Amino acid sequence: IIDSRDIHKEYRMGTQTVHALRGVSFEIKQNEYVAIMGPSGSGKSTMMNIIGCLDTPSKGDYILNGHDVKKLTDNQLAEVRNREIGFVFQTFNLLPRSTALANVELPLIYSGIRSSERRKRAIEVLEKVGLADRMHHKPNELSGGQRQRVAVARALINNPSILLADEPTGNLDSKTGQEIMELFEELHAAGNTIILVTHEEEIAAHARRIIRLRDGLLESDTIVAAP
Amino acid sequence: IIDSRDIHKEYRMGTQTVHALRGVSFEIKQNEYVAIMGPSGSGKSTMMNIIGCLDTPSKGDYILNGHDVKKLTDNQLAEVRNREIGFVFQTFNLLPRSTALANVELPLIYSGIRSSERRKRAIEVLEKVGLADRMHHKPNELSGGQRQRVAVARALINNPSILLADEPTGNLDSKTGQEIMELFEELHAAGNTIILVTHEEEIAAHARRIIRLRDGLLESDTIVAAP
Ligand SMILES: Nc1ncnc2c1ncn2[C@@H]1O[C@H](COP(=O)(O)OP(=O)(O)OP(=O)(O)O)[C@@H](O)[C@H]1O
Ligand SMILES: Nc1ncnc2c1ncn2[C@@H]1O[C@H](COP(=O)(O)OP(=O)(O)OP(=O)(O)O)[C@@H](O)[C@H]1O
Ligand SMILES: [Mg+2]
Ligand SMILES: [Mg+2]
Repeated sequence: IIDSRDIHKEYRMGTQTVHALRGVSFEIKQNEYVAIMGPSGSGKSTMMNIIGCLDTPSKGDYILNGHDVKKLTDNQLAEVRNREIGFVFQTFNLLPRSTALANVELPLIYSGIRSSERRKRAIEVLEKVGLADRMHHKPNELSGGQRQRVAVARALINNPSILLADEPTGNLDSKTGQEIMELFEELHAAGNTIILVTHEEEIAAHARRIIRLRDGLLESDTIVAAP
Repeated sequence: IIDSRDIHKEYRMGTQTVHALRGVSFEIKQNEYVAIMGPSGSGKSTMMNIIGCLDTPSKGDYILNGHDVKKLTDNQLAEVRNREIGFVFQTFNLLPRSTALANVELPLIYSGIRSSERRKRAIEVLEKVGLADRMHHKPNELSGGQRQRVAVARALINNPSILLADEPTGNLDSKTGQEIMELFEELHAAGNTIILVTHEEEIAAHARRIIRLRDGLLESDTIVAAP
């Protein structure tokens, strides 16, 4: 369902060009569980933004569910993003003036779900990430790991068919991190696809396949035996 | 040099009160290397903000270098912070419109160092964290781990006598994380004090003492044998 063909991404900075991705190709099928790893600055978040249709490649093709994203209109791209993809950003990207509850409800507003149903589902998923007692806190009234969990709850509320999680446990102690991984496992067991960026080996161990990037290139792509 | 006596911190939220710290006491002497650990939301960052004089306790006393911080004026507090303390924030807190170089130079502006000397020292410390080739990038032109390393460089540039690092390696792969820990070890070997919040056991293993918080209370305070 995800077919990345010779993806390049460049950033022009004055006279310099940063080659964040230098030709990366891989396919990910429905219901795979893939970890993307690699050193800091190797291009993981850049790749995730392209997979999640939040950015376009400088060169190369990205085919999502059979559609070449270059040929989709902005409306169609937004539709795919809101219906199919759940995104946990490395920087959380929460609305600073909204409560945890309002932040988690946001994807359902795009799906046209009515407000009592939205609130009910947002409370459920906040309970799942252990933040029922922090529902009315704004992001700056939460700890770092609590903000991260609100970002995870927001990504899960729409039961996405593709979950893109960029370092979802970086700010969590191991017990809380494992609880988040159990939620991902539930989504995976229901037939959905999980793509996870992490630098923690024990988090990557949940995946069945590890793609390693280095300096904007694919260094290795390994199927891992089930534990 | 750090004497925290029955520190409480409360946040009033409408009718609710959040007890982030419920009476925490410990002493840290010159040149100790302490890790503060505990579950997400247990009060680690709140404690670090009080130790770093960025916040005041609701109750209890905080004595820094023999001074009760309650009795210091705002100017005196700012003086202590700028001269003695290096802070790596969990949220990095970089100036979004300034380059990596300008962000790292910032503490030296407060110290009245002239600009050619500031630039030279900022380049040196950016080289130490492996970002010499990203000096002119703004924070949104850097990867998550690169932003974290700029925050580390900014905290080290003033050779602080107390380094407060809140989850300094959360976004770094293990090799880059180890490089940062080597820089901390250098600062420690030069006689300075290191206080580090982390949830990663292999990072905490660099410390000689581990303070564990849970639900705003001190759960344990253990001296660790040297490896
Ligand atoms: N401004 C605030 N208003 C209300 N509650 C707050 C505020 N800041 C923090 N809290 C609450 O205080 C508690 C402690 O927060 P703190 O940031 O110290 O936790 P932490 O141990 O650093 O967690 P993490 O490991 O997730 O970063 C949390 O439950 C949080 O929700
Ligand atoms: N807007 C931008 N302008 C210029 N360079 C950029 C920009 N965004 C990213 N880069 C550069 O592209 C490279 C890849 O960045 P990316 O965020 O994908 O790395 P990453 O693998 O996610 O790293 P980390 O593990 O530190 O989060 C980095 O060297 C970074 O400096
Ligand atoms: Mg990244
Ligand atoms: Mg914290």
